[in-house]
Amino acid sequence: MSKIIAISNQKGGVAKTTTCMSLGAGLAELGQRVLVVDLDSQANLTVAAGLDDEALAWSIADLLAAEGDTPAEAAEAVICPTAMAGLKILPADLRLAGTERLLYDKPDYEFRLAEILSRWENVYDIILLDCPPSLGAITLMALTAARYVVAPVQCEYYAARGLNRLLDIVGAVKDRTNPDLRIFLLATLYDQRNKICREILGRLQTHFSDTMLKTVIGIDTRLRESPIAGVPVLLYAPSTRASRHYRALAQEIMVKTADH
Amino acid sequence: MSKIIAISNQKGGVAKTTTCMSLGAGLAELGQRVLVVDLDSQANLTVAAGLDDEALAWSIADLLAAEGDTPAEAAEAVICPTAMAGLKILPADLRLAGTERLLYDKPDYEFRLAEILSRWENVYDIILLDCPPSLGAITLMALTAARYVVAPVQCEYYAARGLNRLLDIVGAVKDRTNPDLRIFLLATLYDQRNKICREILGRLQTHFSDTMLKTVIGIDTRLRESPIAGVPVLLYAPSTRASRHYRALAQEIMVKTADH
Ligand SMILES: Nc1ncnc2c1ncn2[C@@H]1O[C@H](COP(=O)(O)OP(=O)(O)OP(=O)(O)O)[C@@H](O)[C@H]1O
Ligand SMILES: Nc1ncnc2c1ncn2[C@@H]1O[C@H](COP(=O)(O)OP(=O)(O)OP(=O)(O)O)[C@@H](O)[C@H]1O
Ligand SMILES: [Mg+2]
Ligand SMILES: [Mg+2]
Repeated sequence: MSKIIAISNQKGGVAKTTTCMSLGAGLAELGQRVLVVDLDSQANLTVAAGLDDEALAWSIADLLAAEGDTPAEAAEAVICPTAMAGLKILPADLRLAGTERLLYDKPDYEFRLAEILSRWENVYDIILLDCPPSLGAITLMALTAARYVVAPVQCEYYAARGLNRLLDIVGAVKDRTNPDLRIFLLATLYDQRNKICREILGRLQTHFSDTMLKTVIGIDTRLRESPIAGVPVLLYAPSTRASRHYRALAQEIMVKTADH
Repeated sequence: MSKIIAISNQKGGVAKTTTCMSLGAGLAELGQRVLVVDLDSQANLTVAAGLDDEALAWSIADLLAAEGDTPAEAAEAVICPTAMAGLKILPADLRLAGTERLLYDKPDYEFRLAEILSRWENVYDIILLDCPPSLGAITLMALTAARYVVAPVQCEYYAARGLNRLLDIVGAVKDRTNPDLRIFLLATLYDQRNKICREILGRLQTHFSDTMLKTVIGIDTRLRESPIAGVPVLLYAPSTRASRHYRALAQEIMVKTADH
């Protein structure tokens, strides 16, 4: 039974894609069989994995659009390897942009992704979902399919303020479609030289002490370089600060989700 | 006749809201009568203007939801002052999240915002539209209402790669609903000590030489502080680097849109 973890926050640019790829790589290094799924029509995760989002034979858009079961041909071909053994990707492309609008018209669309992913539940130990910066139909599907959600939070004013909104949505999903959903908060892009950053982290750790992860991901310019190379930062720069922090995160996630 | 400028980029966290507020303040300082409009259900612009998005009597969601003309009562009360004379705001709140889904069912929804804003076309010289990090119905409305679009671009890989997508959408809007639309690119969050930043800026200036604005907005931590105070950075820290850069941007925008 795969452990499904959604990486979600409606605030833009808080390191959702970076965390999905880096945490995925950290978990693969620990011997887990990992699938990362790109649910953003920007296809940043797909690009970060070294793929060309304009040249894919199949993508998540095909699976979501198909009526009923996923065609066997698509299911076999849609998953791509990455530069890291044990880490696979289910890519996205531009066609995903039109999917959200179609989903609204389907009854119980929230369960669609869970159905699609169930095909691989004995193939992968962990499935990570990279969500777009919004709380629309695609994110609701991800939160319905997931057992856990990791919300990257940049230590800045808008991101911290937007947390209550995200917590409300998670609460609504728990009430309506997924009672077991649990949320963790992850401080990202942390710059300890910045006074605001330090203050906001302190406040987050006090207010959200039971959901805040201990691992804090520091600023590291190697994370801007690794997507250009199309490989996870753990391979691109194995001993850089970000690689250490995301390895620590992988360990913490294994412990925190052990009750699965 | 108001000059309408949309601030849009589907990539998250590239300083759309920061640019909308700071450019608005810069244009107000030049004596323009300015209205900034919050079109993001995160309501970051509303918060940056010192308002409480959970305590608004009216918001943009009311205007968009109303059938036909805006009720006179709402139109009079929905626009709020900011800390800066000559700068007003049309705020957003959480209810905007449900609007996008309703819009899709209305024929010609793209023109709805232009109709609403026409009520104030002799009141304001410039109207700036802060868009959410997506290319859905709300952004399409903004691009249809606008005469110009300023796209903030962070000098990082995903943002630069996503530009072609944004340019395609602007092209599609020009073909379908708004032939006069013109786009400008603005480099934001620029860190000249970072090698990737310098490389990507150089490439943007070469590839997009006719649309790239000369003004580059440098990194400045005062921009993280001013939203907490609820005032534009030009008031919060008048001589800081960001204030100088956004004043220069206001001058450049006045020149570049003089043909209006
Ligand atoms: N710890 C870090 N240090 C330095 N740069 C980082 C770090 N984490 C992420 N970044 C950079 O910040 C930018 C935003 O990150 P990313 O694209 O992962 O955010 P996102 O939340 O997925 O954005 P979106 O809302 O558009 O999906 C990227 O350029 C990324 O390389
Ligand atoms: N020049 C700058 N220097 C330092 N920080 C900045 C600068 N511009 C913006 N920021 C900070 O970066 C963060 C993201 O900016 P902002 O929220 O304006 O982006 P956005 O594109 O509107 O995000 P979203 O996609 O969520 O709407 C904010 O914390 C803001 O204060
Ligand atoms: Mg992303
Ligand atoms: Mg914004």
